[in-house]
Amino acid sequence: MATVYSIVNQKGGVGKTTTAVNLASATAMAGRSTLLIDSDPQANATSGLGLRSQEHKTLYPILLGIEPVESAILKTEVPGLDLLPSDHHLIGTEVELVSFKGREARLKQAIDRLRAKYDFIFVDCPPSLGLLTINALTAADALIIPIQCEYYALEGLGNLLRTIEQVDQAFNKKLKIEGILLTMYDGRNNISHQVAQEVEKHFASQVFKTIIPRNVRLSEAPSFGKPIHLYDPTSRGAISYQELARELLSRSAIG
Amino acid sequence: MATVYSIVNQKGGVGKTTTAVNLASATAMAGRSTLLIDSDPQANATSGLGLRSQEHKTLYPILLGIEPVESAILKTEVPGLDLLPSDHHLIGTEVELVSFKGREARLKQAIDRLRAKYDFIFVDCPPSLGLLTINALTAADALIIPIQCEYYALEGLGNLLRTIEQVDQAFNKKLKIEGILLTMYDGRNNISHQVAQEVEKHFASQVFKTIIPRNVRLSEAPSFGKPIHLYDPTSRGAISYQELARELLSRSAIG
Ligand SMILES: Nc1ncnc2c1ncn2[C@@H]1O[C@H](COP(=O)(O)OP(=O)(O)OP(=O)(O)O)[C@@H](O)[C@H]1O
Ligand SMILES: Nc1ncnc2c1ncn2[C@@H]1O[C@H](COP(=O)(O)OP(=O)(O)OP(=O)(O)O)[C@@H](O)[C@H]1O
Ligand SMILES: [Mg+2]
Ligand SMILES: [Mg+2]
Repeated sequence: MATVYSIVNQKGGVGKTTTAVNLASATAMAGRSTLLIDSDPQANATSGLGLRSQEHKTLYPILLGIEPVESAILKTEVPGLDLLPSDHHLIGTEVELVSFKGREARLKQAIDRLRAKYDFIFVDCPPSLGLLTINALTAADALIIPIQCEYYALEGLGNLLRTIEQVDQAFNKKLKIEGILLTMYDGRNNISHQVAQEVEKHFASQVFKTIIPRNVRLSEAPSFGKPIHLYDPTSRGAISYQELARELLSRSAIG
Repeated sequence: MATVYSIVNQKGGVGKTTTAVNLASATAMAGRSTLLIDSDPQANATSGLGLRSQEHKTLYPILLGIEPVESAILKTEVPGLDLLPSDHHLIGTEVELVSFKGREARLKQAIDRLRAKYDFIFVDCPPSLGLLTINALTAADALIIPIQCEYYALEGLGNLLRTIEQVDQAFNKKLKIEGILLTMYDGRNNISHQVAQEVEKHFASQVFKTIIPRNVRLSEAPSFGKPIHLYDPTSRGAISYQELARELLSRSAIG
C-alpha cells in the first residue's frame, strides 16, 4: 500500500516542484514504484518530466468526476515513475468544485483507488491555500514542507501550520508532518545560516537532516524536461535529492 | 491623479514583493507621493517595510466594506511612502467575497477614493489567479509583470496573459501591460541568458530596459524591515530599482 506525501507551502518559489520531481524520481530509481500527481495549474511538474499537458488527459476531469483516474496516468522517462499531469484548466476547479458535496475530498477519492498499485504517491501543490491545496492536505498521509533559506519564506510558516491544523481536525485526522526540508541553502550567505538556525530551533526533530543546496543544475534540468538524476547525476543537486530519498526510505522502513 | 500599477504573476517567488517594496520606495524617494497596497495574505510587503500586521487595521475589513479605506493607511520609514497593510485574514476573502455583487471591483472602489492623494499607487499580489489578483487587475491602470530568469517562470506567462485578456474584456477595458521586468538575472549562468533572450524575442517593446540582477542584499533587506535604499543604498540591487523608477517616471512624464 502506498504512502501518500503532499508537498506544500503557500509561499511561492520555495522548491515544491523541484522537490516533487526529483524526490519522486529518486524513490523510483531506488526501486520503489512511484506516482507523482501534479495538482498545480501551472503544470511545472508535468513539464519538468518532459511531458506536454495539452496532449493528454489531466487531473481536471478526474476531480470533476468525468473521467476515471486510471485513464490519465502516464509513464515517464524514469523507470518506475508514473505521472498524473495537470494543465491550466485546473484553475477552474477552485470555483467549479465549490458547489460539490465533499469538495475537499475529491483528490482523496481518486488517490484511494491507486494506493494498491504504488509504494509512494507524491502530490505537488500550487502556492496557495485554496481548494486544490486543501484537497492535497485531505488526501495525504504526511506532508513534506520545503522552506527556502530566505527571510520571507519563514514568515509564511505560521499560516501554513494553522491551515494544516484546521484540515487535520475537519477532514483528515491522521495527517502528520513528515518533515520540513531546507532548500536553496547557500553556505556563502548569512541569510541561509540564519534561516536554517531559526527553523532548526523551532522545529528541531521535524527538520530533515538532508539540506538541499542552491545548485544551478537543478534550475537547468527542467528546460531539458528531465529530473536531475537523468540531467546531471553527479551534481550536488542530484546527490542531495538521493540522500533525501534514502532518509525518507529509512523512516518508512521502520514506520 | 495617481496612476495605479498592479504587480502580478501567479508563478511563485519571482520577485513581486521585492519589486513592490523597492520600486515604491524609489518613487517616493524621487519625490512622488506613493502608496503601496499589500493584497497578499502572506503580508510580505508589510513586513518588508518593517510593519507588523497584527497591530494595525488591514485591507481585509476594507474589502468587506466594514471600514473606510483611509482608516487603514500607515506611514512608513520612507518619507513619502504610505502602506495599506495585509494580514492572514485576507485568505478568507477568496470565499467570503464570492457572494458579493461586484466582488471583482471591491479593491477598485477603495482605490478610487485615494487616487487624488497620491502620484503612484502600487499593488502587490499573491501567487495565484484568484479573487484577490482579479481585484488587483480590475483596479489597475497598468501591470508590471516580474519574471524570474528561470525556466519554470517562462511557462506561466501564457496563463497570465490569458487571464489578463479575460479581465480586460470583462471588468477593466483600459488595462494595459506597463512592462515585463526581468528579475534575479545572474550573468554567470546560461539559464538567465536563455530566458532573457526568449522574453525579449516574444515581448520586445514590452520588456523594461532595466534588468534586476540577483543580489543577496535584496534578500537580506526584508529581515531588517527596510527597503534596499535604506538597507544598502550603494548595492547593485538598490541601483537597479532606482533605474527602474527612473524608467517608469520618464514614461509617465511623457504619457
Ligand atoms: N536547490 C535549488 N538550487 C537552485 N535552483 C533551484 C533549487 N530549487 C529550485 N530551484 C529553482 O528555483 C525556482 C523555484 O523553484 P520551484 O519552481 O521548484 O518552486 P515552487 O515552490 O514549486 O514554486 P511555485 O510556488 O511557483 O509552485 C525554479 O526556477 C527552480 O528551478
Ligand atoms: N534580485 C534578487 N536577488 C536576490 N534575491 C532576490 C531578488 N529578488 C527577490 N529575491 C528573494 O527571492 C525570494 C522571492 O522573492 P519575492 O518574495 O519578492 O517573490 P514573490 O514573487 O513576491 O513571491 P510570492 O510568489 O511568494 O509572493 C525572496 O526571498 C527575496 O528576498
Ligand atoms: Mg511549483
Ligand atoms: Mg510576494
